[in-house]
Amino acid sequence: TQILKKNDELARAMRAEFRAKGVYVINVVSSPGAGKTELLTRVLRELRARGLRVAAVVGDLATENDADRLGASGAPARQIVTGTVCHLEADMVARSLEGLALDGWALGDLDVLFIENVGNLVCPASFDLGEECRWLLFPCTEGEDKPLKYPTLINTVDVVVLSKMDIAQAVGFARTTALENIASMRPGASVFETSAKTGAGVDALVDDLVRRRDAFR
Amino acid sequence: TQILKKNDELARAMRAEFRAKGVYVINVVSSPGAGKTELLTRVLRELRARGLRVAAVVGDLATENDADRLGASGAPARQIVTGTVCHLEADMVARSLEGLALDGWALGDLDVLFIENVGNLVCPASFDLGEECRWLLFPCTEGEDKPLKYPTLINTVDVVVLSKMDIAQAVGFARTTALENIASMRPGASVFETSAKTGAGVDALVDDLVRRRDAFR
Ligand SMILES: Nc1nc2c(ncn2[C@@H]2O[C@H](COP(=O)(O)OP(=O)(O)OP(=O)(O)O)[C@@H](O)[C@H]2O)c(=O)[nH]1
Ligand SMILES: Nc1nc2c(ncn2[C@@H]2O[C@H](COP(=O)(O)OP(=O)(O)OP(=O)(O)O)[C@@H](O)[C@H]2O)c(=O)[nH]1
Ligand SMILES: [Mg+2]
Ligand SMILES: [Mg+2]
Ligand SMILES: [Zn+2]
Ligand SMILES: [Zn+2]
Repeated sequence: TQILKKNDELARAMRAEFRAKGVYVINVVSSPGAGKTELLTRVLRELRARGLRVAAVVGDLATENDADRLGASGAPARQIVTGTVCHLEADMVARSLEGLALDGWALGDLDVLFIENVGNLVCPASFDLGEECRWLLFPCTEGEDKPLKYPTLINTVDVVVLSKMDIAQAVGFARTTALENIASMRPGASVFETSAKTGAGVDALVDDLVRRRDAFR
Repeated sequence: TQILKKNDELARAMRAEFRAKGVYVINVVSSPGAGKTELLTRVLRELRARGLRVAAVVGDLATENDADRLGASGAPARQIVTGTVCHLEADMVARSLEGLALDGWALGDLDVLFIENVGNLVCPASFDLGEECRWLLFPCTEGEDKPLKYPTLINTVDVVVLSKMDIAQAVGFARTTALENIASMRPGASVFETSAKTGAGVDALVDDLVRRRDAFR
């Protein structure tokens, strides 16, 4: 459709600019409440501790809660309030980055930029935001079948993160089945298991990010 | 838009037919993995035990898993595979009911029909399916802020169900905050707390359904 075409053209221009400025951009998608903000707050802290300059923009239909929570990491974070739109589009991100620049954070000042998408396992698959890498979170609390039910989205991602794994036992999560379902739908994806509560698995995920960024520069 | 207008006209005609045939129809919405199928399987069993004739149709982008699971209750259940559409529309439900009739279950044979919608907290708000009542599930595993983040959807529902409450303590769920958020966004909603694992709260939810159905007939 016309909307996707216009979005893709802008996303391509943004990707070129991100690359020119050396900013590695990650688009993080999941269903609502999968643990994106909790995990990203830890990841932002860890990257800052490693000396990297990081920032985040986050989309929701309503509230500014998530930007406040992400900002607690010390990294600049801006909220995009989408109103009724259930996904982020490239022009929303472009406008938010202008706002970040007004706060004194130009792209050239950043090493890594996270885009936390609206909680939704469908539309975000079709909207390129100029990112270099896509993370998809599946929380152990949602069952093992989501990779099978949302084939379009999983086919667009590079990294799959099993989140909230500190309670996997409490919810009777069938980890092997989940891993098999991910492998059958997206054989090439790297899979990480994390807990934002305990920090387990976060270092390995950040190591992978740093490796991918080194290859990108 | 034209799509919504056409959908609403069909939904109105379906509602008239449901009423004429005395079938009480409930549209169940939530994010992906909130526990709709697990809870509905228990509710279908309980309604059958009370002598009511029940059936279910369920929508997903892919797989027939949920219809199989719902069918384990003994009630007839049909799957609607939507492909890329992230919500159910009235014509999909109408076609599925024709299929149910071919299986020998005409509307006149039913007291209650459940429609388990596609896991999505946005689009289902705009698509009337001819239902009499809407249930919205918020699992305790998704945090307390979802009622604030998805104002459009919560404003269209009659009943809010806090699901998976057997693990509320394990995930540190702030029950009072969640209840306040629901009350601030949807003051008129009836709120129930259930666990599909232990059965807690299911009887009260079914009692409410039976009361609403009695008022409807
Ligand atoms: N502890 C606990 N887990 C539950 C409960 N209900 C569902 N679950 C788990 O939550 C996961 C998802 O449950 P489903 O019933 O498939 O959720 P759903 O809303 O139908 O999912 P979709 O149809 O894919 O959107 C499964 O792993 C269930 O075992 C509950 O009451 N307590
Ligand atoms: N036990 C446990 N709970 C977690 C973890 N990560 C997040 N949670 C809980 O899950 C709920 C949702 O977490 P968020 O980080 O807000 O999820 P989100 O994906 O950002 O949600 P949206 O932006 O609204 O889509 C909150 O109640 C968190 O406390 C985790 O690693 N372990
Ligand atoms: Mg968030
Ligand atoms: Mg289901
Ligand atoms: Zn959307
Ligand atoms: Zn939709």
